[in-house]
This record gives sequence, C-alpha cells and structure tokens, in this order.
Amino acid sequence: MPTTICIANQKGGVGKTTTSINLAAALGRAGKQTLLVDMDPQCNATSGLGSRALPSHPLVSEQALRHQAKKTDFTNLSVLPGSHRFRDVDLLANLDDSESARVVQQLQSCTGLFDFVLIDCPPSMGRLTQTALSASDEVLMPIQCEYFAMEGLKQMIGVIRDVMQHRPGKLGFAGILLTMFDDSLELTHEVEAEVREFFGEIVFETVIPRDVMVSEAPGHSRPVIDYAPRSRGCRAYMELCMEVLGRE
Amino acid sequence: MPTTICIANQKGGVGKTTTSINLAAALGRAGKQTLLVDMDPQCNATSGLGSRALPSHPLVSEQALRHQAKKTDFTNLSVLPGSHRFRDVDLLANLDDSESARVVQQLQSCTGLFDFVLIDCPPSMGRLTQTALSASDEVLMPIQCEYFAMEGLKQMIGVIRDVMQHRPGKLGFAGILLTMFDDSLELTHEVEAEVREFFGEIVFETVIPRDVMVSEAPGHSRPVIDYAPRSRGCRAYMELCMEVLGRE
Ligand SMILES: Nc1ncnc2c1ncn2[C@@H]1O[C@H](COP(=O)(O)OP(=O)(O)OP(=O)(O)O)[C@@H](O)[C@H]1O
Ligand SMILES: Nc1ncnc2c1ncn2[C@@H]1O[C@H](COP(=O)(O)OP(=O)(O)OP(=O)(O)O)[C@@H](O)[C@H]1O
Ligand SMILES: [Mg+2]
Ligand SMILES: [Mg+2]
Repeated sequence: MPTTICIANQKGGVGKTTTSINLAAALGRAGKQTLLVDMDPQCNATSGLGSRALPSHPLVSEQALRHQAKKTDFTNLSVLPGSHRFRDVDLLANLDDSESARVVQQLQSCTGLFDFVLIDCPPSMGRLTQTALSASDEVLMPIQCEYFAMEGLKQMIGVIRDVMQHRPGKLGFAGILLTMFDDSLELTHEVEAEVREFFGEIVFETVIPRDVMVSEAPGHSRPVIDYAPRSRGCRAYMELCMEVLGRE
Repeated sequence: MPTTICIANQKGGVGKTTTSINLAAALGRAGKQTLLVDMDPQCNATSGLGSRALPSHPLVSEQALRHQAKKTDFTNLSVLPGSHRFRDVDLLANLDDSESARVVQQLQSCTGLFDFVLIDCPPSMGRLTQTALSASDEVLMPIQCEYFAMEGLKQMIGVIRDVMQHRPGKLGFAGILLTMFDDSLELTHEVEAEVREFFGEIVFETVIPRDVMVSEAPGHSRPVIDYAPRSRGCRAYMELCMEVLGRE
C-alpha cells in the first residue's frame, strides 16, 4: 500500500527540503522503494541529490511521470526533478481546478511503483502546495524552534483542515517535526514546550538537532546519512524514519 | 527624495523580515521618517513590531494607504500591516497587469510622507514580489551563508534584471546582505568568499552575525535595537543602516 507524504510549511527555511531529502534517503536505506518529487521552483531537493533540474517541469509535460523519475546513487531512491523554467513555475503556481485535478492524477499514477512518495513543497500556501496536499495521504510539517515559526503554524493548520474537509478520510497528519533544535537556547525549549502542549501526539518524539554536517551535505549532492553517517543529524533522521515506519 | 527599498529573496528563512524590521527601526533612530510595508501573507513584520494583522489587506481596499499606516512605539517608524485574509492573499498573489499597476501606484502614493519605505516580501518570485520590485527604487537581498542560499541567488538576480529592463533606470541594487553569519563554521566562510567574488561591490561590508537576541526580539514585539541594544545583532544592524545611508 503506497503512502504519499507531503512535506509542507508556508514559513520559509524551516527544513522542508532537508527533511524531504534525508527522510527519503533513510526510507530507501530501510528497504522501501522511495520517490522524492520536487515541487519547489528552487529545485533544492533535485540538486541536493545530485540530479539536474529539467528544461521543463515533468508535471506540466505530457509524458507519464514514471518515465521521468530518475534513479539516484542512493539505495532504493528515485527523484522526480523540478524545473526552473519560469513559464512552468508560473503555470503550476496558478493552476485552476481542472489543471490541479490533472496534476493530482499524474502524481497518483506513479505511486504504484513505490512504497513511499515524498513531495517537497515551496514556502507558500498557494495552489501548488494545495494541489500537493490533495495528492497526499499525509502531511509532515517541519518547524524551527523560533518565534516566527509558531505564528505561521496555526494559519497552516487551518488550510490543511480545509483540504481534509474537501476530501474526507484521505489526508491525515504524518506529524510535526522540530528542526534545527539547539539544546543550549532557552528559545528552543520554550517553543518545544508550546508546540508539544498545543499539538500533543502529532509532534514527533524525534527532534532534529542543528548540525553543520546537515547543511554541508547538499553542497556535496548527498544526503547527510551518506555524507556524515556518524553525525547527530544523521542519527536523528534515522530515528525519524523508524518513527514514521512505526506510525504506518 | 524618498527611497523605496524592496527586501526580497525567493529562498525562505534567509532573514528578510528580520532585516526589514531592524533596518527600518535603525533608519528611524537615525532621524529618517520610515514606513515598513508588510507584503507577506504570514504578517511576520506586522507582529514583530507589535501591530495586529488587518481584517483585509490595505493594498486591496479602496482607502488611501496613508490613512492605513499605523505609528509604532519606535522612533520615526510606521508600519502598513498585512492581512491573513485568504481571499486578499490569493488576489495579491495572482495580480494581472492592470491590478499590479494599481498596487504600484498605491505604494508610490504614500512615499511622499516618508524618507524611506521598506517592503518585506514573501519567499517567492511570483507576481506579488514582482509588483513590489516594480514599486521600488532599490532591492536589498538577504542571503544566509548556506549552500541552498547560493543556488537561488542566480535565479533571483535573473528576475530582478527582468524588472530592471521593463523600467530602465528605476530599480537599482541596494545590496546583498550576508545574514546569520557564524564565524566558527567553514561553510560560512566558503559562501562569503564565493558571494564576494561573484557579486563584488554589491555585497555589503556589514555582515549580520547569528545572535539569539535577534530571534528572541520578535517574541517581545520589538526590534533587536530596542530589545537588546548591547547585542552583536543590534550593532550589526546599526552598521548596516550607516552603510545604506552612506550609499544614498
Ligand atoms: N538540522 C539542521 N542543522 C543545520 N542546518 C540545517 C538543518 N536543517 C536545515 N538546515 C539548513 O537550513 C537552511 C534551510 O533549510 P531548508 O532549505 O531545508 O528549508 P526549507 O524549508 O526547505 O526552505 P524553503 O522555505 O526555502 O524551501 C538550509 O541551508 C539547510 O542546509
Ligand atoms: N542574525 C540572526 N541571528 C539569529 N537568528 C536569526 C537572525 N536573523 C534571522 N533569524 C531567525 O531566523 C528565522 C528566519 O528569519 P526571517 O523570518 O527573518 O527570514 P525570512 O526570510 O523573512 O523568512 P520567510 O522566507 O519565511 O519570509 C527567524 O526565526 C529569525 O528570528
Ligand atoms: Mg525547500
Ligand atoms: Mg519573512
């Protein structure tokens, strides 16, 4: 039974792409056939895995997605690259209802080949992210332990509830993930306490520590579990993977 | 001669809002009448200065902007609050050419009352940011010293050049600002060297250090120059202010 997880948060720079890449790589390592879909016009998930952005976006072209997914150098992990082409990016950002339904169908057409499909979203709550949510079984929300990150969460939850109402029983919460966790900062512990109090069970036990190895890895086009296997960041993403598999 | 500076970068979480708030507050302290316009649907600049998001976005309502700008508790600083109302956010994200021209006109109508107008943009290169660029004299781009931040810069510069071509002589570069600078990390120095080599003079001498006081300040609805006047973050934003005034 394939599971599609949408990794989304309109707040920028909270670790969406970093979580997409490293959770996808960890799922692959755990023996799951995994596809990472890059829905962000910045194409960070594509370059972070050593692939190249395509001349035109696979979700806009007529070709079936399964022929456009590319194998990566990492175990059981394929990627559907993004594209910088402005026309495609603009088109995807302004989808009408029928175009959005077509993209959802295309995304769902390739789930059969994989155990997990992860979708990396841009920092916005626009049509592109809503389309990705509609194509997903679960949503995983990374959040930094910072003041501004808390503000956006309530707004984001509101939009997710909207999508859940349109398609009852389809979209659930994978969880809220605390990222760039700095044990030495009071602010980090304040935000953690507030998030766990407000959202309870939905918040993953695993937190991802701030670890420079995590931010160096994409510069070498490798997930941190490959670039720095003994780092704290790597251990945390492996723990997250076990927790995600445990919740299935 | 009022100057409008657009603070933009499609990469998320690079310090756009933090720079908007703290540069605006420092300009006010330096005796300049300053307005901060919140064009981001998350309304972080609004709450970071202790104001409340409006029920409907001032740029969409018929009322003149000058009547909707609110004084803040900080010297010579006013804010044009944002709004969470999804309909307004969606409308602003999908402006057609004539609507965009109206928004540009509205933004320019209130510059007469101020020495500086700063516009905080959302993390995207969509119509909203392009409209803000069209209404501005200069663009200031914050960038983190991280791998992914470098990737987006070249794409961003391409779009800015586009806007410059449409309106020759209007939009210039205020500069590129290195934020969350961590002296102890090799990655930070690598990115700094590459950015200075690639962009030369455009890059501000001033860098903003990573400083927890900077990220605590918005939780108290105050700019860091008010919340922690002896902090490294405060000193850096004061230095940036002097450098911006020096370039005028
Ligand atoms: N655990 C971590 N430790 C240290 N750095 C991290 C960690 N997680 C992410 N980063 C760094 O923080 C920055 C932001 O992360 P990332 O780009 O994954 O966020 P994002 O939410 O995808 O951003 P955007 O909103 O632009 O899509 C990146 O430069 C990344 O390398
Ligand atoms: N110099 C700094 N030192 C420490 N933390 C910082 C610094 N500058 C910004 N931050 C923190 O980093 C986070 C991201 O900054 P900010 O929200 O200003 O970025 P942004 O580019 O406006 O994000 P978005 O793309 O979501 O609009 C915030 O939580 C902020 O408090
Ligand atoms: Mg990303
Ligand atoms: Mg912001």
